[in-house]
Amino acid sequence: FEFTLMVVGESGLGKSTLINSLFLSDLYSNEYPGPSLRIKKTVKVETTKVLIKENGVTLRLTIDDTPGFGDAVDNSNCWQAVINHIEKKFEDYLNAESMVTRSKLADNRVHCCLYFIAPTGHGLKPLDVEFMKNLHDKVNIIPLIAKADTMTPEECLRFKKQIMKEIHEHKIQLYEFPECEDEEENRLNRKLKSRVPFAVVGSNTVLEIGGRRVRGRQYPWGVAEVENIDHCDFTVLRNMLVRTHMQDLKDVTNNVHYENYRSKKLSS
Amino acid sequence: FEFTLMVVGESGLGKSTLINSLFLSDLYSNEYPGPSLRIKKTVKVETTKVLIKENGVTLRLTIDDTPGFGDAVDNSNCWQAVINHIEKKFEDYLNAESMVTRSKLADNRVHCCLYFIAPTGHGLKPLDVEFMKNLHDKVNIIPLIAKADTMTPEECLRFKKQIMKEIHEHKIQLYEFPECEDEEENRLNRKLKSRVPFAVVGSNTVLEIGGRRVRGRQYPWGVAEVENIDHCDFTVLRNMLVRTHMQDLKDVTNNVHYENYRSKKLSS
Ligand SMILES: Nc1nc2c(ncn2[C@@H]2O[C@H](COP(=O)(O)OP(=O)(O)O)[C@@H](O)[C@H]2O)c(=O)[nH]1
Ligand SMILES: Nc1nc2c(ncn2[C@@H]2O[C@H](COP(=O)(O)OP(=O)(O)O)[C@@H](O)[C@H]2O)c(=O)[nH]1
Repeated sequence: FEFTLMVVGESGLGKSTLINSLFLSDLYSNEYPGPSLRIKKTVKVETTKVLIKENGVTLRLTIDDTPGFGDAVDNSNCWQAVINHIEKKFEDYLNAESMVTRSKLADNRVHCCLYFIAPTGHGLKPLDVEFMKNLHDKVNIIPLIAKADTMTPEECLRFKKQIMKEIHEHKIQLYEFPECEDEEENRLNRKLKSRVPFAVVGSNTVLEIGGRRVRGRQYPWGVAEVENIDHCDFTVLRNMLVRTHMQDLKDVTNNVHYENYRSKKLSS
Repeated sequence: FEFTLMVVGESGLGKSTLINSLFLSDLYSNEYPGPSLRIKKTVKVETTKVLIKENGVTLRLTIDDTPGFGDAVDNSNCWQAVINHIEKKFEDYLNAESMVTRSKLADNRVHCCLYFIAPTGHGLKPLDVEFMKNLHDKVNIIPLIAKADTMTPEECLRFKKQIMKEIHEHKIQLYEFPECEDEEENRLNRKLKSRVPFAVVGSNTVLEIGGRRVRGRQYPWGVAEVENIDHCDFTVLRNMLVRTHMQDLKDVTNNVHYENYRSKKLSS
C-alpha cells in the first residue's frame, strides 16, 4: 500500500514530532532532521520515504515536507513551491498514464496535505488563508491546530469555531469525510467532522505514569498525553488518516484533484 | 512615578494577557482590546495610559503596543514604525529640553521594550533578529519567551541557551542589569541574568487550588501557575520590572539611548 503525505507549516509547530508520533517511527531523526533544521535560502519541497509495518500491512509512506515555509521576514508566494510540487506529481502521473505500456503506475501524487495552524488563540494568519485558498483545489487539505497543549479546552473550542468560520468565509474547501451507507459509520464520521480542525499534540518521549507507558509531554504541573482523547485529537487524526480514510484520500486525489489538473492541462 | 513600556511581538503570543497579569489590571479589556484585535492595514504604534497603585506608590504607566507587527505575509520593515515612534519621543523630549522654560518635562520616551519570542523550540526567527538588531541601540530590550507553558523545563533551558547564543552571534545588545555595590544584590542580579530570556506565562483567570487563590491556566492535566517560580519566570520579570529596575531602565534610556539620539541629531 502506497501513500504520499505532505506536511506544511512554519518552523517549530511540532510537525516532525507529530509525524514520528503518527507512524511510531523516527522518520525524522539525526540522520534526516525535521524540515525546520533543513531550511535553505528558498522554500523547496523535500521528500523522504519510509516503510511502515502495521497490523501485518506494509505501508510505503512518502513524506513531502516544506523547509522554510512561512519562516522568512517576507513570505510572499512561499506556497508557490508547494503548488509546483503537486502539479509536477500530477504531470508525472499524466505522462506515465499516456504511455502505451502502463503497467504498475507509480503513484507519487500528494494524497493529503496536513496544514499546521499556530495555536495563537485568535484565528487564521493571512499566510494560512493564502496557502489554503491556493491549494484547496489541488490537494486534500486537513488543517491541524499545532501544539494543542498550549490551549485550555475552552480556548481550543473557541479557536476551532473561529477557524471554521474564517474557512467558510474564505470559501476554502477542506477534505470532506465521505458519507457512508453504514449508519454507524456515518455517526462516527459526524463525530470526527465536529472535531475539525484536529487539535494535535505529539511527543517523541514515552513516559511511565502509574505503571502505564504513555506517550506524552512532562510538565511540572502534569503530563499532556498524546493518546488521551480528553487531552487532544491525536487519536482521531491517526485513526482517520492511517486506518479509515487512507483509501478515500487517494480516491479523491485521483477522481477530483487529478481530474481537475488533467482537464485543465488537456484543454490548454 | 512615570514609566513607558513598549510591547512588541506577533499576534497570539499572550502579550495582552501578560501585561494585564504584570500590573494586575485589565489594561487590555473589551473597551481597549489587545493589539491583535486592533490590527490595521499597516503597523502602527498605539498608546494607552493607566494609573497603577501599588504599595502606596502611584505609577502612571504608558503602554505602547504594535498591532500588526509580524502578522502579514510580507513583514519587511515592519519594525520601521517602532523606530519612528521611539525617535519621535526622543525628538519631543529634545524639543522640550531646549525650551527656555523647562519645568516639569513630560517624559514619554520608551523606557523599556518587552520583545516576545515565539516558543518554537528551535531558535530566533529572522524577524526577531531584524527587530533586535535595529532597535537594540535605541531602546532597552528585554526579550521574553512567550507562552512558556508550551515548553517542558528541558526544552526551555535548551531554547534559552540557543537564543542567547544567537543574540551574541548577531552582536545584539540587550538591557543589562547593572552591577551594584551591594554584594547581596549582585548575587541576586546574577541569578536574574542567568534566567534571560525570561520564560513567561500570563493569565486573566484566578483559580481556586486546594484552598489558595492562584493565577494560572487550567489544563486537563494540571494547572500552570503564573506565580510559581518552578513553572515560569513571571515573578522574576515582575520583580525586576516593577520593583527593582524601573529606575535604572529610565536612567539607561536617558543616559545612553537618548544621549545617542541627541548627539546624532545635534551633529547632523
Ligand atoms: N507544546 C508542544 N510542544 C511540542 C509538541 N510537539 C513538539 N513540540 C516541541 O516543539 C519543538 C519543535 O518541534 P518540531 O517537531 O521540531 O517542530 P517542527 O519545526 O514543526 O518540525 C520541540 O522542542 C518539540 O519537543 C506539542 O505537541 N506540544
Ligand atoms: N499557553 C498559553 N496561552 C496563553 C498565555 N497567555 C495568554 N494565552 C492565550 O493565548 C491567546 C492569545 O492571548 P493574547 O494575550 O490575546 O495574545 P496577544 O495577541 O499577544 O495579545 C488567548 O487565548 C490567551 O488565553 C500563556 O502564557 N500561555
